[in-house]
Amino acid sequence: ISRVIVIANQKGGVGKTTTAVNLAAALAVAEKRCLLLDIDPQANSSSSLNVHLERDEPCVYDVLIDGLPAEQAVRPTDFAHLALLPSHIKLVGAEIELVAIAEREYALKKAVEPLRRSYEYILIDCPPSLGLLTLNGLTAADTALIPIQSEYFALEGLTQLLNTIRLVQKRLNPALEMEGLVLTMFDPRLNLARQVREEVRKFFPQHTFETIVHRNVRLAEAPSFGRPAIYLAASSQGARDYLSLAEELMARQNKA
Amino acid sequence: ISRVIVIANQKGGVGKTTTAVNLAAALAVAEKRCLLLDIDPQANSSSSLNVHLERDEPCVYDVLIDGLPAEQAVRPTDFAHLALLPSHIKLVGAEIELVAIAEREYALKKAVEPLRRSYEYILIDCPPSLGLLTLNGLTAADTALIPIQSEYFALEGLTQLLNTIRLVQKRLNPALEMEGLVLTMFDPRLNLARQVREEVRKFFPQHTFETIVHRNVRLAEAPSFGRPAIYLAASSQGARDYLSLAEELMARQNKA
Ligand SMILES: Nc1ncnc2c1ncn2[C@@H]1O[C@H](COP(=O)(O)OP(=O)(O)OP(=O)(O)O)[C@@H](O)[C@H]1O
Ligand SMILES: Nc1ncnc2c1ncn2[C@@H]1O[C@H](COP(=O)(O)OP(=O)(O)OP(=O)(O)O)[C@@H](O)[C@H]1O
Ligand SMILES: [Mg+2]
Ligand SMILES: [Mg+2]
Repeated sequence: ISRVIVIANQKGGVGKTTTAVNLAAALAVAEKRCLLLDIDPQANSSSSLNVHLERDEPCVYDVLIDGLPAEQAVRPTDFAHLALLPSHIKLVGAEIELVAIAEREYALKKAVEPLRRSYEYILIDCPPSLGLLTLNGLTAADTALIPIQSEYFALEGLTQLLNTIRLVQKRLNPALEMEGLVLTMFDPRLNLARQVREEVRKFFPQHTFETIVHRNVRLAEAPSFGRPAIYLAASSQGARDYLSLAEELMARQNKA
Repeated sequence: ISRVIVIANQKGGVGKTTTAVNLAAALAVAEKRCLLLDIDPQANSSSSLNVHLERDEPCVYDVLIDGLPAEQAVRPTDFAHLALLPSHIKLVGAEIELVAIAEREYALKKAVEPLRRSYEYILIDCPPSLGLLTLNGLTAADTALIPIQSEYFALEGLTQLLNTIRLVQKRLNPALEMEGLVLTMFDPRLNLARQVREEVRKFFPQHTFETIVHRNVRLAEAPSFGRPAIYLAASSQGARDYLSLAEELMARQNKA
């Protein structure tokens, strides 16, 4: 069985890519076959795994717009049990090109179905918007995992995001469930961070992960080495937080 | 004379809104008549100035899509010399609606021209993307101010952003110039931050502001009080950094 998890939040810089990369790496370390699917034109997930494509190399753009079979764009990474379907900046044009395609919200879902038999987890990293790329991610997914930065704007955007998820559940993907909300860049010394944690736990007691990802410079440094934090500094707070998030995620699935 | 400055960077969470709001407030404190123009559907600049619109109140959506004269959407704020043209989440649909409009990249430029005689500075806060809303901002502007977070992904996205600016200069707005790059969320204790600072200064010696905006919790807290940091904690590092950025900006203009 496989689980497709979309990592989404239209607020920028909240830790979507950092969560997608490090959670995928932690699941792979637990010997789960994992695919990271990058649908952000910035291609930050791809470069975090040391993959920098040329314009003519197959990527998620070719899969969504030209109908290339997804497995022809998937490539192995330097890390065991972790494969990548990379992105490229040429995807910037896809939002407008998708508008003209029939069933435009289902392009990714159709591409992902055949991949399910090869992976136990497929994680989708989204751009910071609620446009057609993110809608494709929400429509293709079984569950949605929402990184929440421990800051004020994070709370403002949350209502909008949950409204969008409800709309997607109603019209595009009735099977979509909440995987959960995870607090990121948490600095326990700051009042603001503690306040946001209380608010999120108060409003979403069912959906908030126990695991909190702390602010930790190793997580910010790791992408410049082209590797997840667990392969750079396995005992760092950041690497440990994502290992614990992976364990919590897998434990939930066993219960399901 | 008036100067329209677009604050843009497709990378999310780099400090576009924080820079737009606090720079506008610092210019207003220097008694320059200032307008903050929020073209991000998240409307974070609007809420930072304590403006939360209902769906039927005039906002930038009505100006761009229905041709409402911009001055009918402009409203005063609680802060002297600082006016706001607010945004609203309904702007999310504008990216797709603008595709069908003739001269879609010039919608904002046309709306802004009549406002020039009332303001010395017009600052435009953009969403985290290079879509039609940001293109409208770049086409309407005299200069572009780019916040750069002192982190790895910031450098990756910079080339793409500068390519887009060059394209806009060639095809949509030949008068567009670089106002400059400003380092944000700078923590001098971190190697990563110092490395990014060296790289940016090495590659863009002409365009990098001397002023660096340090990571400072007052800047993150201020939006929850609906006021710029200078009105919450005037002696904080964050407020002082934006005052110094405003002085540097005004000094450049006097030289020009
Ligand atoms: N827990 C953390 N501790 C320290 N730095 C972090 C942490 N999580 C993320 N970062 C850094 O913060 C920045 C923003 O994170 P990231 O790029 O993952 O967010 P994002 O939501 O994917 O951004 P975008 O909206 O642009 O896609 C990056 O420079 C990243 O390295
Ligand atoms: N210098 C700073 N020190 C501390 N916190 C900061 C600083 N600048 C911004 N922040 C905080 O970091 C987060 C991201 O900043 P901000 O929202 O201004 O970025 P943005 O580029 O406008 O994001 P988006 O891409 O979503 O529009 C916010 O919670 C903000 O309060
Ligand atoms: Mg990202
Ligand atoms: Mg913003």
